[in-house]
Amino acid sequence: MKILAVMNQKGGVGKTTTTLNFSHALSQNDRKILLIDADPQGHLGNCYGIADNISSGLDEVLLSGDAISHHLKPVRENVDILPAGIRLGEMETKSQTGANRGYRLHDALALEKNQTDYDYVIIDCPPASGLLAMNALLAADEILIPVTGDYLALQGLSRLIKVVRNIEKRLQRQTKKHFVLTRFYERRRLANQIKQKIIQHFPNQVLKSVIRENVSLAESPGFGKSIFEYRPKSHGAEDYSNLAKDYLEGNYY
Amino acid sequence: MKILAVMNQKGGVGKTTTTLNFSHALSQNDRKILLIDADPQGHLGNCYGIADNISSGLDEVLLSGDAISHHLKPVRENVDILPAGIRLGEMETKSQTGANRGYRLHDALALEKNQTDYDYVIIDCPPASGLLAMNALLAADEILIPVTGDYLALQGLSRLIKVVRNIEKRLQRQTKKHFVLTRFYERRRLANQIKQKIIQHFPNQVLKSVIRENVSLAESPGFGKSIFEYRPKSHGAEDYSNLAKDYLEGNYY
Ligand SMILES: Nc1ncnc2c1ncn2[C@@H]1O[C@H](COP(=O)(O)OP(=O)(O)OP(=O)(O)O)[C@@H](O)[C@H]1O
Ligand SMILES: Nc1ncnc2c1ncn2[C@@H]1O[C@H](COP(=O)(O)OP(=O)(O)OP(=O)(O)O)[C@@H](O)[C@H]1O
Ligand SMILES: [Mg+2]
Ligand SMILES: [Mg+2]
Repeated sequence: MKILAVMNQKGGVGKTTTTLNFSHALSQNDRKILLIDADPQGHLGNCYGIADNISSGLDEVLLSGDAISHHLKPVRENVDILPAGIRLGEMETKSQTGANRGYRLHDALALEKNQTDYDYVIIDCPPASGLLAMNALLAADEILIPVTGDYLALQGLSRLIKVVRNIEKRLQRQTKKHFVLTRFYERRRLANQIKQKIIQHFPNQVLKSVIRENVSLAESPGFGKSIFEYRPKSHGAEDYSNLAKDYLEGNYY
Repeated sequence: MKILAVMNQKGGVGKTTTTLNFSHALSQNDRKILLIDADPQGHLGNCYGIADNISSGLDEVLLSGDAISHHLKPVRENVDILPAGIRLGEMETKSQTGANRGYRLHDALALEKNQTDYDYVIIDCPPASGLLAMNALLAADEILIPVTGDYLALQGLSRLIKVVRNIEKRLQRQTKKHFVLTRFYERRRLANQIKQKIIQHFPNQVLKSVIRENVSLAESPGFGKSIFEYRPKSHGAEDYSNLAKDYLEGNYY
């Protein structure tokens, strides 16, 4: 069971869109996936037609210690989701105490491991670097970092890397990092400059497939579908399919 | 002194880009502007070349009770900025107590009012609905809500409106709301559908000028410039100039 956190505290870089479509691409190879919506705004759940105000999910796992299996919702043949749950915001706004408050997700997944046969657990993170992001980071074996090709994204990236390295140094743990360029405009000089900068800074860590800006990717959640179900011949479907392939085969710049 | 909060808890909808360029357009009419970076990620400061790790600013105002004037940085002839400051994240992560913790910015600005002659105070908010957003909301006379033309943005918008109405009802206060469509693709059916939905839901509140997707808007922060300084003939400059005009003249759909 491999645990991936899709993480970037910068807003709107395609974390949710990547979680939705990358996992769907992975699940097409007979793999069993558990999705975890770690964003109190519940957008990943929204993509599967789960309204944020009526569900319980990760909130009860982290706040009340419930088992993950208690709150799962099957959404596809081999994809289950643990929705955010309406109370998840309390992890960030209400004071959580205890030395292990960063490990609650880690521990809940360790219990789950014994009872289920997921190949991948993929965690959609919020645009923040608080206790929820911490839980995702400490639960994860690997992190997938979507980055857009613009200046403020670069600022956000350097900040993210500092935070992650800090935590990893303090807690003496390492996660494998993968970068994916998202919302990519192939003809923009800025996007290509940013792409080169990231490749220089993170050799052998930037996945070869970039995800191009493609309106179908913005449309599919409105139909409760992944890009493959909504528009399988689109650039969006092609790119996420290639991304999954590159990830599995280890194709980096 | 009119106080505007640029607010939307959805990530990457153009809050910072709007704060930067809309205020610059306003300042061109001889108006004196105070910008407040209420996002611990400090992106607005980044747009003015202020590195996040060396400044103190709003953090000291909210956490230590310092006066705003103590931490201002003049960035243009009639534009000052109160940067986020390196400790601002503590407002969200460390438990803040006291019945008035939501009013700290409101009170700091009330003090400032007596000593300065700003025409506008514009607050860039983070992609979160925590204590910082609360402080911005309770300090503001008006809120400017950037919205992108896609499905997840609509989900985020309905959530934002619920949160804001809740707070306003509880605290018996009303802010005037303005919506602006950002990162707008004029030819996308989805964008136009979302635009129509928002206009239907919020008649007389959606500013007539939409901000089109324009790479110059993504590039200008990298040069420490507003769009007017970087590329005054671009669509981005045209749109933000028109937006300021619509705001001042009250032009809505
Ligand atoms: N490659 C793409 N092409 C077109 N639209 C995209 C693409 N990737 C994402 N989008 C759209 O851009 C918006 C932001 O993407 P998304 O919500 O996935 O980012 P996020 O990082 O999860 O945001 P947040 O920080 O708010 O959680 C969404 O409306 C999404 O549908
Ligand atoms: N109209 C536009 N055209 C092109 N690029 C844009 C436009 N508006 C914003 N951008 C770019 O999109 C990215 C997201 O915008 P911005 O950072 O202003 O959004 P935000 O809502 O402040 O994000 P966050 O939630 O992370 O604070 C930035 O890199 C910005 O330069
Ligand atoms: Mg998201
Ligand atoms: Mg911002």
